[in-house]
Amino acid sequence: MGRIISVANQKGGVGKTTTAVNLAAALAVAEKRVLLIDFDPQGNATSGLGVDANGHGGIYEALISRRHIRDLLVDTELRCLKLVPSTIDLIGAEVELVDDPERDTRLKAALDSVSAEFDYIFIDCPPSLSLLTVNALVASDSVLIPLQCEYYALEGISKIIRTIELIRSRLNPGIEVEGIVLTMFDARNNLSHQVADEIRRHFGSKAFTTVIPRNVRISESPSFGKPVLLYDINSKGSISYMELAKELVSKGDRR
Amino acid sequence: MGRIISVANQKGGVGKTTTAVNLAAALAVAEKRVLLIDFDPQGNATSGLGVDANGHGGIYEALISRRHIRDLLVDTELRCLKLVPSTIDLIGAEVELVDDPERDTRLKAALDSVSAEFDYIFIDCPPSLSLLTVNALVASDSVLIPLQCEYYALEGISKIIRTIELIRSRLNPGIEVEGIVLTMFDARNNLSHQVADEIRRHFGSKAFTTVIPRNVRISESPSFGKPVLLYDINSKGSISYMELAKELVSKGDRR
Ligand SMILES: Nc1ncnc2c1ncn2[C@@H]1O[C@H](COP(=O)(O)OP(=O)(O)OP(=O)(O)O)[C@@H](O)[C@H]1O
Ligand SMILES: Nc1ncnc2c1ncn2[C@@H]1O[C@H](COP(=O)(O)OP(=O)(O)OP(=O)(O)O)[C@@H](O)[C@H]1O
Ligand SMILES: [Mg+2]
Ligand SMILES: [Mg+2]
Repeated sequence: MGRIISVANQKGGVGKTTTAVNLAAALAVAEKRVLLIDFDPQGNATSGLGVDANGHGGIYEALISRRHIRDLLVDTELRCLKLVPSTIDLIGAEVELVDDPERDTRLKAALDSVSAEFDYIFIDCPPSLSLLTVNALVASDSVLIPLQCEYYALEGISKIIRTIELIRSRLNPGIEVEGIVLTMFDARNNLSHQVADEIRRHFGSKAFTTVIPRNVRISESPSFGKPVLLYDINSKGSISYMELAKELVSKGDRR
Repeated sequence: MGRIISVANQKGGVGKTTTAVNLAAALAVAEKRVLLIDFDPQGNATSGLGVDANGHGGIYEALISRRHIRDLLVDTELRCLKLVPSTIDLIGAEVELVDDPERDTRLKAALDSVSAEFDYIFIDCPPSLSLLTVNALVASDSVLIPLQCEYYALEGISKIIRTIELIRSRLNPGIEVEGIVLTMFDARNNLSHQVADEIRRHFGSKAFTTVIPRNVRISESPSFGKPVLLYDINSKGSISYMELAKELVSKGDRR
């Protein structure tokens, strides 16, 4: 059975999409079968992989019209990586589901039918704790929390942790924190070191050892519709996401 | 009558809170009477100004229990800058208002009673286009759109522009785009120049001339609960936000 991992943090711009796309790509290069769900109406993971979702069904269809996920899979440049894209109608999903008694478990129901076909399923979440993110957390085995090495991001970490605890107590007893990934770390900058120290002090081994540095190749790669390891395999950005993939797999082996 | 300006962009982490806090502070230093509304449940503008909102009422009370804004004002370190803080219960407001026929105009009704007492009222919006942001746009004369000089942020600009047009046609015929502010501009980085050129080509004079550089003092100042001009007045960050304040005021003079 594949492991379903939400990439979530209500703080905006912390590297959720960048981590979901590049970690998924790094695992696919290592021949793991990977599915990425773009669950953000912004559709950044979709364009970050160079996919044009116009005219194609997206995750909205699986959620609202219960279309089978297998009909919505899109190929990417990597043989082992499939995507279910996001389309603009996803913006309306939250209002459309508000009176539905099963509104919290729609995504889980959709993913149950395909999870055996993949080793990993990642869900890229929007920057909020509303119904879409709740759906992702209910469907997941664990949550990967990207954390930008900045003050506002550090301040907000307790909110996503509390939300996970709430989901665990009411809707998904098995959910756990996969880990916190420090992103956009700038070694020349005091603030980065302060945030990293604080996170390691509070969360210990729940913080991944691998740190993602601020790296211009990472921010350039989406404009070419490629994960960073297909854009510049030798960049610090590519290397750090491949390290993160190795660390994630070895965490799984120890489970 | 004070000018009510929403600081909005559904893309996360583009500098909405940083711009709202530092522009409000720069205008207050220039003796303009300024009110900042923290309309994001994350509460970053509240902590960015060093305010502890625990035990104090916030914008949630004005929205849901129709408390008077004047009762919710909090002083800041700047005589001419007042804040209405955000509290965690704001997270529930969207669900609580969903069946209310006046759900779109609650904030406008709350601000009408105080707008004459200020020269500028800024509303710091969350990273989404949901009910809170709609309330802010309905209450506003104009929208200031911070835009991080990155690919995903550029890709998303059409979504906020389209939302403003939708609000103009249905709920607030007078709303206009105050301008697009380029943020976290790094002169050494090609991507920054490409994004800036693209924005100036598309939006012409709707893009502010002032560009906010990536500046470490800006990202350090919230950890001290101060706007950057009270943390390091000589930093490039402070200077750029004071330039932006001057440009905003002179735009107003020409209206
Ligand atoms: N390690 C990095 N080095 C340099 N730039 C980065 C890095 N990680 C992310 N970025 C850039 O920072 C911006 C924010 O990242 P991203 O969009 O992945 O965050 P997000 O959390 O998904 O945002 P949102 O909250 O809007 O969904 C993007 O423009 C991205 O290209
Ligand atoms: N010009 C700048 N130079 C350096 N750092 C900056 C600059 N502007 C903002 N930052 C930092 O970037 C991060 C994102 O900025 P900010 O939180 O203001 O964005 P936002 O759009 O309000 O985010 P959200 O979508 O979560 O509300 C913060 O940690 C902030 O300190
Ligand atoms: Mg994202
Ligand atoms: Mg903000």
